[in-house]
Amino acid sequence: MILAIANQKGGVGKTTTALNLGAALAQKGLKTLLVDLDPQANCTLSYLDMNNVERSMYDALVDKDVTVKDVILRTSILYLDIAPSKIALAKIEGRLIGEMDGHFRLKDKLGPISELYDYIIIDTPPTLGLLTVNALVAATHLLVPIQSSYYALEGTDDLLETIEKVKARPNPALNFLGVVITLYDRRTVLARDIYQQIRQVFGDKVFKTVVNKNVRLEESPAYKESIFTFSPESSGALDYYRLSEEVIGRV
Amino acid sequence: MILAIANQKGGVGKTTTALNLGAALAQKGLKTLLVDLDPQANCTLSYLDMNNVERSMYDALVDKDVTVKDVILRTSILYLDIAPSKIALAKIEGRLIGEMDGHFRLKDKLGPISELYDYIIIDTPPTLGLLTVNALVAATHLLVPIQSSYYALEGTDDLLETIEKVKARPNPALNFLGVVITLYDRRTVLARDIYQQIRQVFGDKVFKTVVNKNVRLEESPAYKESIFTFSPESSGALDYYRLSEEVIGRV
Ligand SMILES: Nc1ncnc2c1ncn2[C@@H]1O[C@H](COP(=O)(O)OP(=O)(O)OP(=O)(O)O)[C@@H](O)[C@H]1O
Ligand SMILES: Nc1ncnc2c1ncn2[C@@H]1O[C@H](COP(=O)(O)OP(=O)(O)OP(=O)(O)O)[C@@H](O)[C@H]1O
Ligand SMILES: [Mg+2]
Ligand SMILES: [Mg+2]
Repeated sequence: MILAIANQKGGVGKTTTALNLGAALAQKGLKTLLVDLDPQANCTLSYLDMNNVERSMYDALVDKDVTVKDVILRTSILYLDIAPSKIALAKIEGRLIGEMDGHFRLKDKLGPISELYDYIIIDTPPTLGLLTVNALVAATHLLVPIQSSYYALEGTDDLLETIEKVKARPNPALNFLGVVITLYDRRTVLARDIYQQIRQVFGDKVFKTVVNKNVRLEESPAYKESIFTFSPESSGALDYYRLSEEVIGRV
Repeated sequence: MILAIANQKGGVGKTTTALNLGAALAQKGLKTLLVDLDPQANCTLSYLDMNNVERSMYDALVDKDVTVKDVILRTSILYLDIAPSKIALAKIEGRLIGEMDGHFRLKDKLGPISELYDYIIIDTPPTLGLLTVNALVAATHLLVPIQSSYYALEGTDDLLETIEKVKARPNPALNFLGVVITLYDRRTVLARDIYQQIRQVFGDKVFKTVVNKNVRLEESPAYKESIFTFSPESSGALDYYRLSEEVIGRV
């Protein structure tokens, strides 16, 4: 399956979810590829040394002679590979915007390698532009992290509208897998109210697993490790393990 | 002074800083106006009941017969007013993009009321588009919140580039007041490393005051209160009080 992780709001846990959900699946022996579609390359720099990244998804998307397989690198985690980003990706709108197949470029390029992996997870930038649309058009499934905060539901209308446009024509088969609530603070009453608000809007689409605030999740990228090796006993590890079980269950 | 709070990354504490810095200044008896330039209206909904908001900054910016004074509302905090946002602001690029004075619209509209306030604080959306550029062109001073995280400095180049373009022609007088580090987690070694990295890039521009992670800052908007009435003994209140002293000192 090809799972896009999207939400145009910044800092809601897209990258943290891509990194650790990817690691959880790889740990189960499922061959997993992380595709970093964010020019900020947070996913990439969380597992790789950027000095070792030569060609990136930018080259794979704009150069017809470069395949995604050409840019894929191993991570230090068995069964987890990554198709890295580089800041050049920021220029891609200018390169693809006129083209008829601009929204299908990622889908076309992922075609040849989709059989090589059990799971392909796409991390997206905090925008609803060409890169995110490419992810939504290429994906079989979509996961939306929503931050547990007073402003949680601001902007979800725009995201849902984009999803509808993608389902209307370029990718009718897109399966909205669900919403995972992130950065949840169990100590507050506010968190419970927000949870209820999100449930009211998204009903059963809300995953049972909630990712609690856990500073270990923030620290592990600095060591280029997943939460599972960095702090296996933490709530972060438990939450992302549970999320991986729930994702597999829903697919 | 007109202080723009900007950083195109999402969730770094722009709104939290606008709300509480504004409240800190108002508490000192300084007449303060919050201008909410974010279509998501997080600043507005943190102090007002959205049902009471009729006209907004959208109307003030597109309608030549509507002044900013026409849309200003009191908050429950003495000396703190707000020029609210509404989702209509999201359409403003389409309305102003062709126009010669599109980047100067806020500056022109703030002109008549700038003498009515000691401080005007502009909250901006997480983009480098027309709204944020309007804020940078209208402002006398700029404050950049940077989240203490492993990815803290990703994207700062783009912001600095935009600031340079604004200083090159439309607003040469823009004073880059400084960088305030937000969402700082004292318990981690990582936070200290990130602090050093940010200091290396921004030197003395980094405020001495660091805003620590404090769940009270996240909760107070739900009660439409500033941190100073909601939780006056909290680290959030202390940090934003100190920041207000430092801002006044630098101006
Ligand atoms: N559950 C959590 N507990 C603690 N920190 C977290 C948690 N989830 C994410 N973070 C931290 O919050 C910040 C934002 O998370 P992340 O980068 O995953 O969000 P994002 O949606 O990918 O952001 P962007 O839109 O900028 O790409 C990061 O510093 C990350 O380490
Ligand atoms: N020091 C802090 N401690 C705890 N929570 C905080 C702190 N600062 C901000 N937050 C919370 O983090 C989230 C993001 O903060 P905020 O909305 O101020 O950022 P922003 O830069 O305005 O985001 P956006 O770009 O989406 O407008 C909010 O839920 C806010 O309450
Ligand atoms: Mg990210
Ligand atoms: Mg904001």
